[in-house]
Amino acid sequence: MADRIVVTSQKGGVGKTTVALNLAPALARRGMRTALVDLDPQGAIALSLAKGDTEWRGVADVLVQQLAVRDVLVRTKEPGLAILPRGRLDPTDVREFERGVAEAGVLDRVLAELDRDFDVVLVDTPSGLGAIPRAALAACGWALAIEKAEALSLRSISQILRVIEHVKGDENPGLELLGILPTMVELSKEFSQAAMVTLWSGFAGVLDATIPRSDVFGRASHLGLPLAYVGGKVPPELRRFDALAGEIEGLLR
Amino acid sequence: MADRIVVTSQKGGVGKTTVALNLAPALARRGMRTALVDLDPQGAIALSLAKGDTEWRGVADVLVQQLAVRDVLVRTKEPGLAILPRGRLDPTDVREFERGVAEAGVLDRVLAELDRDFDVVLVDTPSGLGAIPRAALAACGWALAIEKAEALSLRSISQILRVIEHVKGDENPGLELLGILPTMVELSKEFSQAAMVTLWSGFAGVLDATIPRSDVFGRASHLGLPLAYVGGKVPPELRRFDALAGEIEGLLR
Ligand SMILES: Nc1ncnc2c1ncn2[C@@H]1O[C@H](COP(=O)(O)OP(=O)(O)OP(=O)(O)O)[C@@H](O)[C@H]1O
Ligand SMILES: Nc1ncnc2c1ncn2[C@@H]1O[C@H](COP(=O)(O)OP(=O)(O)OP(=O)(O)O)[C@@H](O)[C@H]1O
Ligand SMILES: [Mg+2]
Ligand SMILES: [Mg+2]
Repeated sequence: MADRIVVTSQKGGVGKTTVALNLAPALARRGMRTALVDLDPQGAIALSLAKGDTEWRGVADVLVQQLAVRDVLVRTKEPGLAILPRGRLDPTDVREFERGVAEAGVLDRVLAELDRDFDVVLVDTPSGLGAIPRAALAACGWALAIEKAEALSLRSISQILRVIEHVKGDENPGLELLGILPTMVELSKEFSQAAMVTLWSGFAGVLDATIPRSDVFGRASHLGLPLAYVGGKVPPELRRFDALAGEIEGLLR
Repeated sequence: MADRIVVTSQKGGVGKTTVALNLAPALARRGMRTALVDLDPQGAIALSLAKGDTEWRGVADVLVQQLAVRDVLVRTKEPGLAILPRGRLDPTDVREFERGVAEAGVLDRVLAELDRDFDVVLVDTPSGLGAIPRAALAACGWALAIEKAEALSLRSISQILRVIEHVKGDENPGLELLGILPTMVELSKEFSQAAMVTLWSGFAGVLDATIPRSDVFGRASHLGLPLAYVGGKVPPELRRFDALAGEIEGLLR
């Protein structure tokens, strides 16, 4: 069975999709066959790759038309990396999509179709602790909590950690916190330093890897590419995702 | 009846709470009796003010214990500004909170309790187009769409605009787009300039006011204060919220 990792945060805009999009190819580069799954109704994985909102079929099509996952899986330029996009979803139907993903057993069946061909399944989710994040935590073995290194994001971290413990005790005894990944870190700024000190001194599971704030992410999303494909000189931030992939591979064993 | 404004975005972390927290006192300073309501299950208004997660009663207590809104309304230092917080909510109960807020007629009854004493009700919401944002759009007359000035956020703007039109046509004919507010604008950076050009050339309703990216927001949230109370020299960003409040007052008339 593949290792299933939920990329999660209560707070919005902390870098979940950016981490998922750049960690997936880094895991594939280490030889782990990786599937990147988008459960966010906004379809941010496809949007990050500058695909049209209805260009790729995906999870929504599997749920609505009973398609097989392999019929909608998107192969990428990176050997060993495939994407299961959100798929075709009218934004007025988000509540139905939430109900579909959250229905008992559905997500487990969808992800199980990836078990044979992949070693790791990385699942991007919408922010918050609503129906979809809860369904993902119930169906996966690992939770990667993303925390922006600033005060407001840190104030809600105990909420997500409490829910992970609750789901582990109540629904999915196999769920473990893979780690807390600090993002948008600005060690030259006092408020960011203070946030890091709070993380390091107050919480277990803070990863060694951190992702710094950098304009390269805005440029990459403007170009619709993961960092590895932005071209030109390799951005130093790419090494951060390689280090993160290495740390995660060690934790999964 | 008070003007009810939903602060909304499909994308997470674009500045909804920061705008709500700083626009509310700016509207009050213009003499509009203003109530700031927090419908986000993470309770970000209270967290931004560095209140403990269970310190303030609020919407959750009104729903669960049938308390009156005036019993939990928090008066602030700013004359004419009151806060209706999220209230006491266990993070494992977010889905029940969503169902409670989204139940037909509930939100309208809660907000109606503010009509007598307030001119404007400003409603902060979680990101996305799920149960709570949809309930808020159905119960309010105005939608203020927050858009971070960068590519990824702009790619999902058509989703929120489509839903506003749908709700107006289907559930709440009184709903109007108050405007699109660009946030975290960095006019010295090419990707941000490109985003602004896309907004100005492609969408109706883009406000004149913009909110620049600035470290003062990280510092303010670290201190747990709206900008107006950070102390010392008045930050220039404060004028942006005064200008925004002026523009909105003109649009409401
Ligand atoms: N390390 C970083 N430095 C600078 N900008 C970043 C960084 N990581 C992400 N960003 C930018 O911040 C924004 C938010 O990132 P992203 O969309 O990945 O967050 P998210 O948690 O997935 O958001 P959502 O709540 O909408 O799902 C994007 O514009 C992205 O380009
Ligand atoms: N103009 C700005 N410049 C710099 N940082 C900002 C600005 N506006 C907001 N921020 C910071 O960005 C982060 C996200 O802002 P905020 O929490 O207001 O967004 P949101 O849309 O309410 O997020 P959520 O999706 O979690 O509800 C916060 O850390 C805030 O301090
Ligand atoms: Mg995302
Ligand atoms: Mg918010």
